[in-house]
Amino acid sequence: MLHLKNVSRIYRMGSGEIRALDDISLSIEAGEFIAIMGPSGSGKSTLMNIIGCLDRPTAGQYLLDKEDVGGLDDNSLAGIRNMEIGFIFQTFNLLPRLTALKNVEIPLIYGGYRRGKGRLETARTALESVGLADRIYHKPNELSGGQQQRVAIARALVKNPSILLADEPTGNLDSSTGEEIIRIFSKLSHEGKTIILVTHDEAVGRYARRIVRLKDGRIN
Amino acid sequence: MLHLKNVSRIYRMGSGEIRALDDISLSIEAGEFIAIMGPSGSGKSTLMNIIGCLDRPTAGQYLLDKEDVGGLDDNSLAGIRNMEIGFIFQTFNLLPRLTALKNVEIPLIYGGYRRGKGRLETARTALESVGLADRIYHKPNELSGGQQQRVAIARALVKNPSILLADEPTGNLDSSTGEEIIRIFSKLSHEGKTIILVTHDEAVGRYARRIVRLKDGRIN
Ligand SMILES: Nc1ncnc2c1ncn2[C@@H]1O[C@H](COP(=O)(O)OP(=O)(O)OP(=O)(O)O)[C@@H](O)[C@H]1O
Ligand SMILES: Nc1ncnc2c1ncn2[C@@H]1O[C@H](COP(=O)(O)OP(=O)(O)OP(=O)(O)O)[C@@H](O)[C@H]1O
Ligand SMILES: [Mg+2]
Ligand SMILES: [Mg+2]
Repeated sequence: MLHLKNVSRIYRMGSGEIRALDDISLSIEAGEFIAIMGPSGSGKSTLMNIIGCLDRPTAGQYLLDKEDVGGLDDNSLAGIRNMEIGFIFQTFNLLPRLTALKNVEIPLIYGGYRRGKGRLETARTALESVGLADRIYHKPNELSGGQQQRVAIARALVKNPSILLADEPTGNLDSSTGEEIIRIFSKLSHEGKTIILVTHDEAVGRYARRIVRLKDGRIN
Repeated sequence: MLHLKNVSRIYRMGSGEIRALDDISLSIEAGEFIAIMGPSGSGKSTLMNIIGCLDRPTAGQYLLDKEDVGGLDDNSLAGIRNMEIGFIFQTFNLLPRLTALKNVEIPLIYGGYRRGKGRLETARTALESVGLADRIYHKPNELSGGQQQRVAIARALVKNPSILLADEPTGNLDSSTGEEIIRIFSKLSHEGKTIILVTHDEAVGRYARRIVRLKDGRIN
């Protein structure tokens, strides 16, 4: 359902260029649980941003459900992201002036869910599922690093997206809390969701059906 | 050299209170290499902020080299931090508009090191030691997550501080890059520096001479 063909992402800097991704070809079926691994700086987040329609390739083609994403304008890209894709960012990207509950409610608001008890309940349930029931009114700076990470996870899950992109979702979590998160992902995978997970943790990578390893912007 | 006696850190919120630290007593000798571990939300970063003079206890006493830190004003606290303590934050806290090189140079500038080749060389060497020689002119948003983490590490090391506080310094690093960082810490420890390291990674914790485990704001 998801095809990258000869995708490159190049940054021009001063006199040189950085090939963050270099001629990547990758196909992912609907419902797969795939882990992307590799050294720091090898291109994992760059690949996730392209898959998640947050960035465009410099060269090559990205087909999502047979649609050539490179040909879409920014509004259509935003539309795809809001409908289909839940994204957990490596650096969380929470809105600092909003509570955890409000941060998680934001995708529902943008998704046109009607204001009211139902919307709040959906957001609260997502936060409960990641163990934050007693932190829902805290702002990000009133939360620990791993709690912020879990708010970002709840926000990505709240609309039950068909594709979940998770960029190092357990990096700030102890092993037991991390396992709870990966169990949530496994359950979603069994329900048919597509899960693409970047991790540095081999133990986490093992939950995936397939591991794609990057090195210097290329698939190893 | 570092004594916490019955230290608590309490946040008042609405109708209740959160005991982020609850009656902690802990002594750390000069030159120790100690790991602080525990579940997400158990109080590790709060403890680090108090040890690093970035926060004050709500109750109890913190003696640093026999000096009662609680009695000092903000300027004196800032003075201690700049002179003695290198701090690697869980969320990096880099200055977004400055290059990696400039970010690492900042403590030298504040420390009164004279402008010139020597100061730049010191900053560059710190970045080389964490494998970022070819990224020194990148700004934080032009760096991967693990590269940002390593800039934060270089910045903490650049003045060769006698106390290094590292809050989850390998959370965004693959195991091989993470080991390089921990080797740097071990080397500093052998040179007599005091290293206090928060980690979720048992493998990293094993490098320390002693592990202190927190749970719900208390030492286990
Ligand atoms: N400003 C604040 N107001 C209210 N509660 C806070 C505040 N800052 C932290 N807390 C709470 O204090 C507790 C301890 O936070 P701390 O950041 O020390 O945890 P931690 O052990 O570092 O967790 P992690 O492993 O997730 O980084 C958490 O439950 C957190 O929600
Ligand atoms: N805006 C940019 N300009 C220039 N170079 C960039 C930019 N963004 C990223 N890079 C470079 O692209 C490379 C890949 O970055 P990416 O964030 O994809 O790595 P990563 O595999 O996610 O690393 P980590 O495990 O450290 O998070 C890095 O070497 C980085 O320095
Ligand atoms: Mg990354
Ligand atoms: Mg923390």
